[in-house]
Amino acid sequence: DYIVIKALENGVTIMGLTRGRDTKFHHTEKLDKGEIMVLQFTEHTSAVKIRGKAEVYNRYGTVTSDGS
Amino acid sequence: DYIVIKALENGVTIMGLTRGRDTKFHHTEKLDKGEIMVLQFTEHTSAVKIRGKAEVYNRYGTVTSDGS
Amino acid sequence: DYIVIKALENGVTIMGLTRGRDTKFHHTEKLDKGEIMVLQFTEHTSAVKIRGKAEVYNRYGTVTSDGS
Amino acid sequence: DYIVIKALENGVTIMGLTRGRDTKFHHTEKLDKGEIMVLQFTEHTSAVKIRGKAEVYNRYGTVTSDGS
Amino acid sequence: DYIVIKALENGVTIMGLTRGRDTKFHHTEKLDKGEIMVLQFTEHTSAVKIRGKAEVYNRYGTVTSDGS
Amino acid sequence: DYIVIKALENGVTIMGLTRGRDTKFHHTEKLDKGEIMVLQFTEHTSAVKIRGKAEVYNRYGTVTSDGS
Amino acid sequence: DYIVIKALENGVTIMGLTRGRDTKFHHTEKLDKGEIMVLQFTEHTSAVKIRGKAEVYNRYGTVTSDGS
Amino acid sequence: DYIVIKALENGVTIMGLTRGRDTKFHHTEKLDKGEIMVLQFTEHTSAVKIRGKAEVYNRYGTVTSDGS
Amino acid sequence: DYIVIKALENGVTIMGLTRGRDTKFHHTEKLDKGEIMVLQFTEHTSAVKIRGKAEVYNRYGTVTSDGS
Amino acid sequence: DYIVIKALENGVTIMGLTRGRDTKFHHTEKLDKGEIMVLQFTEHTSAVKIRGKAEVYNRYGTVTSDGS
Amino acid sequence: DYIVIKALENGVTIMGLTRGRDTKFHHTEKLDKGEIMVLQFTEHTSAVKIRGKAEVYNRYGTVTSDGS
Ligand SMILES: N[C@@H](Cc1c[nH]c2ccccc12)C(=O)O
Ligand SMILES: N[C@@H](Cc1c[nH]c2ccccc12)C(=O)O
Ligand SMILES: N[C@@H](Cc1c[nH]c2ccccc12)C(=O)O
Ligand SMILES: N[C@@H](Cc1c[nH]c2ccccc12)C(=O)O
Ligand SMILES: N[C@@H](Cc1c[nH]c2ccccc12)C(=O)O
Ligand SMILES: N[C@@H](Cc1c[nH]c2ccccc12)C(=O)O
Ligand SMILES: N[C@@H](Cc1c[nH]c2ccccc12)C(=O)O
Ligand SMILES: N[C@@H](Cc1c[nH]c2ccccc12)C(=O)O
Ligand SMILES: N[C@@H](Cc1c[nH]c2ccccc12)C(=O)O
Ligand SMILES: N[C@@H](Cc1c[nH]c2ccccc12)C(=O)O
Ligand SMILES: N[C@@H](Cc1c[nH]c2ccccc12)C(=O)O
Repeated sequence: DYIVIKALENGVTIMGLTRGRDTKFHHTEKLDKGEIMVLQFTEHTSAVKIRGKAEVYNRYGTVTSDGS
Repeated sequence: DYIVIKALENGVTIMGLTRGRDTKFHHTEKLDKGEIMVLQFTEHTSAVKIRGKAEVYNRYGTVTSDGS
Repeated sequence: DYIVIKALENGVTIMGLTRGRDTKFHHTEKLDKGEIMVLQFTEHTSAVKIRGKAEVYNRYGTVTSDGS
Repeated sequence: DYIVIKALENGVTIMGLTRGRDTKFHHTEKLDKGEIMVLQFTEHTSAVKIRGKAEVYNRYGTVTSDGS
Repeated sequence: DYIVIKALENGVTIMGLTRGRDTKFHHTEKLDKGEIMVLQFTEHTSAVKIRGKAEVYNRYGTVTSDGS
Repeated sequence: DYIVIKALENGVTIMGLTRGRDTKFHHTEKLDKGEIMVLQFTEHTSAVKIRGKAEVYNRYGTVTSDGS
Repeated sequence: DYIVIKALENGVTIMGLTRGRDTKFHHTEKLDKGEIMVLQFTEHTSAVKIRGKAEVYNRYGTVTSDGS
Repeated sequence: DYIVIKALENGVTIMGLTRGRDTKFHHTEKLDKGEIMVLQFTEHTSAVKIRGKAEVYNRYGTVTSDGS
Repeated sequence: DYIVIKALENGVTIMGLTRGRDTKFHHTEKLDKGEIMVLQFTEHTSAVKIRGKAEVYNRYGTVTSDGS
Repeated sequence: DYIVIKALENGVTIMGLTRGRDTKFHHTEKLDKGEIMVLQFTEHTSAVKIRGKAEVYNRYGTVTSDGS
Repeated sequence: DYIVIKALENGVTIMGLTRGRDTKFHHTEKLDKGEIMVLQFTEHTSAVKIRGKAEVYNRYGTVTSDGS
């Protein structure tokens, strides 16, 4: 299972949260305006947090995160 | 299986409840207005509780939780 | 498989019934008005009972439980 | 696989019948008017009998049992 | 896989036939008017025979058995 | 996988043919008018023959067998 | 996987061809007018040949074989 | 997975090609006008060639082979 | 998974390419006008090349190859 | 899983990229105008690059690559 | 699971991110205008980042990345 994220502004942050007993941020990816990331859930990532203005394409449709 | 949560206000809380014989909160994530979290059910999380004003996108459509 | 419950009043109770030879309540979660719970069936929970006024989103649509 | 039952009157009875060579009632749950039960088929339960006035939401639609 | 049966008269009989080399009736359940039974196919039951006036909800739609 | 048969006359015969190297009739069930049988394919039954006037509900729709 | 055959005349023949290195007829079933056969593909049968006037209901629709 | 072939003329030939390193014809079935064959892909057959005028019903619709 | 090829001219060539580290042609089948071939992907064939005028029925619709 | 490629000009190149830690071209297939290739993803090929004018039929529809 | 990328300008970059505890770029593929890449998620690649003007065809539709 994957989701698709397109940045609508510079400096969108995508944070991967660890799978397992603990919940920590293991990776942060920065996207600049217009860039796309396609990312899966994995053995190491069971949750993802998105900050900044971006379109998040997923199984339930499209959700837009809003920047500050 | 995952759900998508978008915060409609600051300080939305997403609580993960433990899978297993006991039911305790093992993690609480705070979302500020406009932030998105995409989260799976896992070996450690079999229920999720959401407080605050947020949109919860899931298999059955979209449900909006209401803040106090 | 999960269901989504949104409380329409304070003090909605969600009771998990044990999987197995016996059928006992192993956990009760209280929801206040506007809160949402997304919960799976698990190794420990094979039935769920809901009291109070709530919307129960599930595979067959939406069913509303009525408070007293 | 689960079904959803909403009681339309007090004292609705939901009986679980044993899986296996014998067929006996292993558990009876009472529902009062407006209460909802979401219940799975399990290692121990392969048939369910419902008495009283209730809505039974299932894979084939909604069936209403009639009280006496 | 399960089917749903609603009795439209008193004394509807639901007979479970054994899975295996032999075919015998291992259980008969009586339903009174308005009662519902939800029943699976199992390790022990590979055929079901219904007598009396009842609605049988199944994968192919609804079939009504007619009483004598 | 199962099929549903409703007898439209008395004395409808449902014959189970053996799975395996040989093909013999291992069981014959008689249905009287209005009775319903829901039957699976099994380890022992890989073909079914129906004589008499009956409705046979199956994956491809409804087929009516005609009596003599 | 199964197919459904309804004979539209007397003496319809349904031949099972062996699965495996060889291809021989292992069984021939005769159907008289109006009779129905529901038959699976099995460990022993990987092809079926139909002669005579019959309706063959299958995954792709209905095909009618024509008698001589 | 199976396909359904109906011969539209006499002498339609259905050839099974061997699965494996080699590709040889292991069986040829002749169909006369109006006859139907329902055939699977198997451990021994991974390709089928059809000559003569016939309807070939398959997952993608119906294709008609043309005789000489 | 299979595809269906119908030759629209004589001498259509269907080439099977080897699965594995190397990619070589292991078999070439010639089809004359009107002939049909139904062929699977296998342990030995992971790609197929088609020359000549033919209809190629596949999961995504119908594609027509053009002869020289 | 396979894709279908039809060359719209001569000299279309289809390059298979290796599955694994490295990403190298392990095979290049040339297609001339009108030729079709149906190709799977395999143990050895996890990405494919297409140059030249061609139609690429895939799960998401049809995409046309443009020649220089 | 694969995605399809078509470059709408020269020098589109497709970066594969490593599956596992670390998240590093293990491969960068350059696409020139009109070229197509069809790429899977693999044992080694669990996320992909796309820079430059390109169409990204995926399970949720088509998303266009914008060049600088
Ligand atoms: N470490 C947690 C991360 C997580 C996934 N889903 C969640 C929902 C709520 C809170 C935390 C989580 C887990 O793997 O289970
Ligand atoms: N610890 C419980 C958490 C839970 C899941 N679903 C529930 C429904 C009701 C009550 C508790 C639960 C379990 O894993 O089973
Ligand atoms: N302990 C029971 C709980 C249960 C599930 N489904 C039911 C239906 C009816 C009565 C009880 C149940 C079981 O696991 O089987
Ligand atoms: N003990 C029976 C219960 C049952 C399931 N389905 C039935 C149908 C008819 C009669 C009994 C049953 C069994 O597990 O098989
Ligand atoms: N004992 C039989 C019961 C049965 C199932 N399907 C049938 C069809 C016809 C006759 C008998 C049966 C069996 O398990 O196979
Ligand atoms: N004994 C045969 C019964 C059968 C199933 N499908 C058939 C089709 C044709 C003839 C016989 C059969 C078998 O298991 O294979
Ligand atoms: N013995 C052959 C029967 C068969 C199945 N499908 C076919 C197609 C063509 C010719 C023969 C066959 C086999 O199992 O493979
Ligand atoms: N022996 C070949 C037969 C075959 C199947 N599909 C093909 C496509 C092209 C050429 C040959 C084939 C194989 O099993 O793979
Ligand atoms: N031998 C190659 C054949 C192949 C399949 N798909 C391809 C795509 C491109 C190039 C070659 C191929 C393999 O099995 O992987
Ligand atoms: N060797 C890489 C090839 C690859 C597949 N998908 C990709 C996406 C981006 C970059 C490289 C790739 C792998 O198997 O994973
Ligand atoms: N190494 C990470 C890459 C990754 C996949 N999905 C992600 C989401 C967010 C951040 C990183 C990732 C992993 O395999 O899990």
